[in-house]
Amino acid sequence: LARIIVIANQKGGVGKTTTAVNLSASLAVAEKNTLLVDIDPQANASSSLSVRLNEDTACIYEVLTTGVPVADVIIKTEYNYLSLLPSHIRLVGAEIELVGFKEREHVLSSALKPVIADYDYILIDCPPSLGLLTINGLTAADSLLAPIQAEYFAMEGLTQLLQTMKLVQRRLNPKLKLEGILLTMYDNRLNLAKQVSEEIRQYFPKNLLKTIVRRNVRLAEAPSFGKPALHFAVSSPGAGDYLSLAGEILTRSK
Amino acid sequence: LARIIVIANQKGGVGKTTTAVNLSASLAVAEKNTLLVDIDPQANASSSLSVRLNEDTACIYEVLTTGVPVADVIIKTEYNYLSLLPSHIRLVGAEIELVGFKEREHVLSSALKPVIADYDYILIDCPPSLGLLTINGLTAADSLLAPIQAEYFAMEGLTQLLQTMKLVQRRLNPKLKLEGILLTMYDNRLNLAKQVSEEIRQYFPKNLLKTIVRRNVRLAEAPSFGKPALHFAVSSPGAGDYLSLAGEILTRSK
Ligand SMILES: Nc1ncnc2c1ncn2[C@@H]1O[C@H](COP(=O)(O)OP(=O)(O)OP(=O)(O)O)[C@@H](O)[C@H]1O
Ligand SMILES: Nc1ncnc2c1ncn2[C@@H]1O[C@H](COP(=O)(O)OP(=O)(O)OP(=O)(O)O)[C@@H](O)[C@H]1O
Ligand SMILES: [Mg+2]
Ligand SMILES: [Mg+2]
Repeated sequence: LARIIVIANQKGGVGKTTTAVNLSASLAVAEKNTLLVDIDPQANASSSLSVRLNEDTACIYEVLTTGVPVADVIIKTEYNYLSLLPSHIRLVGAEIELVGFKEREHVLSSALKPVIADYDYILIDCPPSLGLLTINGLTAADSLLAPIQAEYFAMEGLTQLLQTMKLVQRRLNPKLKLEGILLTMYDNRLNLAKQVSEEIRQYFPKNLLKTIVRRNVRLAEAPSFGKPALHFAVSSPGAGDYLSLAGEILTRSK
Repeated sequence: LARIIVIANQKGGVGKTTTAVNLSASLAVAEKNTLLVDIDPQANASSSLSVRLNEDTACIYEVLTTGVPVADVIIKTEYNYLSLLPSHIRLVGAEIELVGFKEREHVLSSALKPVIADYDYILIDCPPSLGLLTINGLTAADSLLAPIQAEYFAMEGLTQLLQTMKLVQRRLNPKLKLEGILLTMYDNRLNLAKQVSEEIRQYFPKNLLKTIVRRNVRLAEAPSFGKPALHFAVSSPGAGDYLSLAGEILTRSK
């Protein structure tokens, strides 16, 4: 049965999509059957894997709002063991539409049930907000992986994110736990980065993941070639850090 | 009468708050009476000016949902000519609450009317989404200033943002125009930055602002001291770039 990891943080630009895409690619090369679910209307995870849908092709929007089966929408990517449930900008309208649904927080979780047995890992990339799309991700997940930048606003957002996680645990998804906090875009030449990561280590000693993803321009370049860094610049520090992260996640899962 | 500039981009982490805070501080030192409006539930603009409200103090949430007058909520900051309409995390609930309002896109614009004559500039910091809060910002504004990072996902988001701007122009706010596209966190050592900015210059030749804000750690450090960069590291490149931006905006307004 798949382990479902939701990658969320309402703070924008902290590396959610970069983590979702590169961690799923790394799990796939470790021959774990992996599904990447893109529930961000920006559809950045989809375009990072060269998938750009037009208006007529079904995507996660139809899965959430009109009950199209997930299996009919999943795309097998060019990479072995890596599939994608793609997004499209029309998903922007879903949050307001979902408000009227009876089980509005459980729509994604119910939609994924029929395919959970087909995968080892399912990763969910969320938009930068704590609205219904992210809540659906948290409700469907076994654990939350929270990327943060070692910068000032990170700490403020983290407390709010963890409070939301606890709320979802209590009322919607008791199995949800914290997979860990991931430091991204880390530049060890900056005092700010050292100070903030020290503060996080103090407040959340057991939750900081060992792997730190360093700032590396290859990670920012890879999406313009529509590939994960592993298949664009395999020997880059960025690709290496995400391979280490996959190793850490795989070892924890045992 | 105040010129109202909305600072928006649904892409996360592109420097919206950093631009809103530092541009307003720069306009204030040029002795322009400036109001910074924070309509992001993350309240990063508020905390950047050392303002952290508790549950009992009225903020923009009450202005939008229960009609508390803006004048009763505005805080004069410690900096001459700079006032703040603060936010708080409880604003998260506003988007769903506003859905039921008759003039739901015009709530901010109506609320600001009584104070427009008191200021030269009103800047609005938006959350990373194109939901009702950002739409309210676009509907209230004379112009849109769109910060973007010179990275791959920037181009995808920009097209969507400009389409939303046109939609708002047609249906909600005919006076809205594009103030300009601002390159932020620019690192001229990276090819990626040069390539993306070249692409933007090609597609939007007349809309790229002359000022480019360079990546500068002082801009990321200043919020942890609760000050704009101008009052934290006045001789830093970051503070300088935002002063230049203010100069460019002031000259255009003539
Ligand atoms: N370790 C890294 N080194 C260098 N650049 C990075 C790194 N991680 C992410 N980036 C770049 O930083 C930007 C923000 O990352 P990304 O888009 O993954 O964040 P996000 O949290 O998904 O953003 P959003 O909140 O908009 O969904 C992107 O341009 C990305 O390419
Ligand atoms: N020119 C710059 N140089 C260095 N760091 C910067 C610069 N501009 C912004 N930052 C830092 O980058 C991060 C993102 O910037 P900021 O929070 O202003 O973006 P935002 O678009 O408001 O994010 P959100 O989408 O979450 O509202 C912050 O930690 C900020 O301090
Ligand atoms: Mg993303
Ligand atoms: Mg912001």
